[in-house]
Amino acid sequence: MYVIAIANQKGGCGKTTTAINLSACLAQKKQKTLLIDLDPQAHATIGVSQTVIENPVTIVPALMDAGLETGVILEAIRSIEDGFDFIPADSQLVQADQQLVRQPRRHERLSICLEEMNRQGHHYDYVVIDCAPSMGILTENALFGCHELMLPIETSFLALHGIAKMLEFCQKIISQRDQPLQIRAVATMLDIRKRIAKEVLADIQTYFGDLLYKTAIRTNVKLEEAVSYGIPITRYAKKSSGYKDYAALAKEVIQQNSL
Amino acid sequence: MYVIAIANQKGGCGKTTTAINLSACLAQKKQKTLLIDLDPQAHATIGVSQTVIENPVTIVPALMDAGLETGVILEAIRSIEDGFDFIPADSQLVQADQQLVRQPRRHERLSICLEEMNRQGHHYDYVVIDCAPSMGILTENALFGCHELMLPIETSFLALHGIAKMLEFCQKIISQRDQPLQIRAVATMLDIRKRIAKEVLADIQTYFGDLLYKTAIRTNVKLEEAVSYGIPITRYAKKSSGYKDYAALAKEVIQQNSL
Ligand SMILES: Nc1ncnc2c1ncn2[C@@H]1O[C@H](COP(=O)(O)OP(=O)(O)OP(=O)(O)O)[C@@H](O)[C@H]1O
Ligand SMILES: Nc1ncnc2c1ncn2[C@@H]1O[C@H](COP(=O)(O)OP(=O)(O)OP(=O)(O)O)[C@@H](O)[C@H]1O
Ligand SMILES: [Mg+2]
Ligand SMILES: [Mg+2]
Repeated sequence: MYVIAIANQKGGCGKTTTAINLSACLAQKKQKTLLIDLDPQAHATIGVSQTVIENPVTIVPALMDAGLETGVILEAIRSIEDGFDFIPADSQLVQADQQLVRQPRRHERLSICLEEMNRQGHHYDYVVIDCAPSMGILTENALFGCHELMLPIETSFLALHGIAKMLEFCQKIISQRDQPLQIRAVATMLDIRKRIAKEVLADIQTYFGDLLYKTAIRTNVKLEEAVSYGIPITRYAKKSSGYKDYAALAKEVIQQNSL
Repeated sequence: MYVIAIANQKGGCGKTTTAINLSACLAQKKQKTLLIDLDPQAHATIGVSQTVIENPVTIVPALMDAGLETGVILEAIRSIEDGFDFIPADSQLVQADQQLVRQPRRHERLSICLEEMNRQGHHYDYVVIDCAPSMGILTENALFGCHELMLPIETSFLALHGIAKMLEFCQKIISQRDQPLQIRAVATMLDIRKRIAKEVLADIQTYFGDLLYKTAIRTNVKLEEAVSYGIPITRYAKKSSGYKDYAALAKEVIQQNSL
């Protein structure tokens, strides 16, 4: 089980779009994949819920009960397609954030849930977590419980500006993990017609070096439309550049992990 | 002196681009305008500082000393062009945010500074405040001290999604003001080629009704380039749609205030 946290405190840099479509492409490549929505805004939930889910069981009960009750997390798992499951979020996640403040080992709850899930026989090749644009307790949970932090970096001026602050926040959690955290970055929203895009992409490449995925995700209106229909790009627009790019990213992720 | 706070906790929805270019267009229309950067990220500062400012005096000393020392705020005012001044930010603003927590009347500091500025003979027609994408103490200061909250709303799917939460945060401050707060919205990043844009714009119009400015800001790469050069659009690209749109917005703002 390889757990990827998609996080960046920068708003609107492509976290949700990446979480949904990377997961969908991994599943399409026969990797059993679980997408976890860890954002009270629940945008990933909207993006995969073609029909509205009434009162979903979210990850909240599992996070609050982590370590106490067995199998609570299983009640939250829903199927999107073959080999592609997800755990929804809703605004209740805000309460979890507030209540977890006083709990012991408050940033370990998610990893306890994931271990529990494994023990109960639910084995995934990949778990992909969509995080909120904030460095709160929920994001701490994702960073503590993952193998890799994938930072989506919007290919626009000042894209790298908040990164030092983000990495500083990660350091705090990294020091508490007993396994090192693999940090990687993926350039998103690349609009090659923009003259400024080339320079920004070069800056991102310089900053991250080998940690930057070779695949850059180009701007493609199909990606925004797909979310509005609640369907991953794999089903919404198979000929789009959005699909090609996320398929290429999934391929790179798989190759990295077979090294 | 008409004070406009440009705020929205949504990241990357056009706050800074609007703050800079609305200010520049107001100044161009002979309105003496002060732009205040209230974001520790200091993106507005970057966007108007053609040459890098070394160790600028920011609004921090004035906020910390508000009510104690006269005229401290004046040391922070710098000139961009004729009739267009600004007060820079830098990462030190984060300390202000933390230290202000324990101060009495912590959300009134900015309005005290602005009154002080008036008493010292610095009279502006407009003060425009660029806020960070967070609902912290600095943003509370902007909301307490302004006449109008201008919400930039990105014209994309889920644009209105966080708005209820933002308005809830405003309510808290509104209840402490003795003057009502004028809330308005402006549609930003409108890409008319996107089929989804029409529906989203209609949703925004329905939601805000008369509170929505008639002017919508279209996507225009010149706006991003201008920030990268540290020059307002009024000087960078006079023929661009970005310039036309912000000039039209400035005209609307002036008309609203002469009613
Ligand atoms: N490659 C792309 N091409 C076109 N539109 C995109 C692309 N990536 C993301 N978008 C659109 O940009 C907006 C922001 O993307 P997204 O929601 O994925 O960002 P986010 O980082 O999850 O935002 P938040 O910080 O609010 O969680 C959405 O409207 C989305 O549909
Ligand atoms: N109308 C537009 N056309 C093209 N690019 C735009 C437009 N408005 C903003 N941008 C670009 O989009 C990005 C985000 O805009 P901006 O910085 O103004 O948003 P913001 O709300 O201030 O972000 P933050 O939440 O980080 O403070 C910037 O790269 C900016 O240059
Ligand atoms: Mg998101
Ligand atoms: Mg900004």
